[in-house]
Amino acid sequence: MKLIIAVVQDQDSDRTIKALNDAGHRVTRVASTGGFFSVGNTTLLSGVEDSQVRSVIDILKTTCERRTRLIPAGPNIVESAAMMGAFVEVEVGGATVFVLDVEHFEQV
Amino acid sequence: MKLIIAVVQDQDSDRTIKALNDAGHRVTRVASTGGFFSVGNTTLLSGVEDSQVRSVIDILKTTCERRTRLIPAGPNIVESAAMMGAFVEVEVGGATVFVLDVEHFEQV
Amino acid sequence: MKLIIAVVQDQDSDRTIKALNDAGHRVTRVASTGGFFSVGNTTLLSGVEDSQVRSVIDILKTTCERRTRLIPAGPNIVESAAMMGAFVEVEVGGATVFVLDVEHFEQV
Ligand SMILES: Nc1ncnc2c1ncn2[C@@H]1O[C@@H]2COP(=O)(O)O[C@H]3[C@@H](O)[C@H](n4cnc5c(N)ncnc54)O[C@@H]3COP(=O)(O)O[C@H]2[C@H]1O
Ligand SMILES: Nc1ncnc2c1ncn2[C@@H]1O[C@@H]2COP(=O)(O)O[C@H]3[C@@H](O)[C@H](n4cnc5c(N)ncnc54)O[C@@H]3COP(=O)(O)O[C@H]2[C@H]1O
Ligand SMILES: Nc1ncnc2c1ncn2[C@@H]1O[C@@H]2COP(=O)(O)O[C@H]3[C@@H](O)[C@H](n4cnc5c(N)ncnc54)O[C@@H]3COP(=O)(O)O[C@H]2[C@H]1O
Repeated sequence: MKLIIAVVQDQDSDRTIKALNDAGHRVTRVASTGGFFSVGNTTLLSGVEDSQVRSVIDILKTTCERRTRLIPAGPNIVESAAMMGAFVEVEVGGATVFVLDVEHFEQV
Repeated sequence: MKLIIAVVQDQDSDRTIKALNDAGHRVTRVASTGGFFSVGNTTLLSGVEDSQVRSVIDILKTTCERRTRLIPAGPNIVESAAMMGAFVEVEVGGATVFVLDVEHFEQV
Repeated sequence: MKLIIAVVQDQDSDRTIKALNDAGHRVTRVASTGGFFSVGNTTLLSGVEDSQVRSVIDILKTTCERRTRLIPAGPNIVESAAMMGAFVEVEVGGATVFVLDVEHFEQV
């Protein structure tokens, strides 16, 4: 058994959960926030058999899009915006995926 | 040290946390949502010594009840409800428990 | 790759995230609640290269303070407060840190 922890963008979360459920995978969603942009995102927990890990990641690949965000340039993201008027493009991922080994799984 | 991640139903969460704390276990709770029913539930994180894993799971067994939910039958749970008027019983678990190995634990 | 799960006090979370980001670490924050005090706190998830674990923990040491809380003494924390008027000091940690091994990491 593996526990997949995937951070996805809010816009992709409903579609992703539905696709995972339709494929028979179990999923729990947790509201979260990105550290850098302080923008809300979604952390998914999905415990699956070892043989299903690839299937889950393939689904994430199709349901989670990479997007480009314009953020103010400069050492301090917030203050520099007005002054420099310069923005940089930062790519925000489709999904950031961690696969952890589960030593023991049980439903009581 | 092991990290126990347990998804429990909201109705059982207070009683479960109190029982874990009374037994000397440390617990952090995170609000979460089931992927399939989109109903709120609770994800507990509890780091315990290896020898305490069984004690935590035994407590979950006594404080978390399995319940039956009636959900609309049909391929698309939401739309089929009115048409078919048919409901199926789905059992929702007491607790879904993942035990992960902790490589390093520290309180700073 | 390791996944660091750190429970920190709300008062320290913004400063901690900024310091981690400034050092080039990626962080996701999740709102959580302490089981014992039922007071809100913050659970941070940070996936880092093995060689960066120490750096993250050192940052937590400088940004997370241990604080003393006065809680009502007695077997039932809430009811005993008025009667006994007795309070005990409980130290609440800077950060509670779990380091887990990541079997596979991917950004899709
Ligand atoms: N310290 C830093 N220095 C420079 N650039 C930085 C940075 N931290 C983040 N970024 C950039 O900003 C984007 C948004 O990061 P945020 O922390 O808001 O939102 C992140 C975070 O919530 C989560 N995440 C990504 N990698 C993570 C990791 N290793 N551990 C924990 N969470 C991670 O996934 C979200 C999207 O990440 P993604 O990599 O696609 O996109 C990131 C990345 O391109
Ligand atoms: N392997 C796993 N990984 C991550 N989280 C897990 C998990 N197994 C269970 N959970 C979490 O525990 C809740 C209860 O699961 P249970 O299996 O008892 O009860 C489930 C199960 O009987 C059924 N179910 C869930 N997903 C299904 C699917 N893809 N196909 C068919 N039935 C499903 O619906 C009930 C409610 O599911 P819901 O998703 O709303 O809520 C789930 C989910 O939040
Ligand atoms: N092994 C672990 N697994 C999961 N989460 C953990 C953990 N150890 C600590 N935490 C998290 O960190 C918070 C602060 O813990 P700390 O040990 O500094 O400070 C704790 C500790 O001094 C004390 N405490 C907690 N549980 C206790 C228990 N069962 N018996 C006696 N004292 C307890 O009360 C303070 C506040 O606890 P609270 O639960 O509200 O909040 C906890 C909890 O959310």
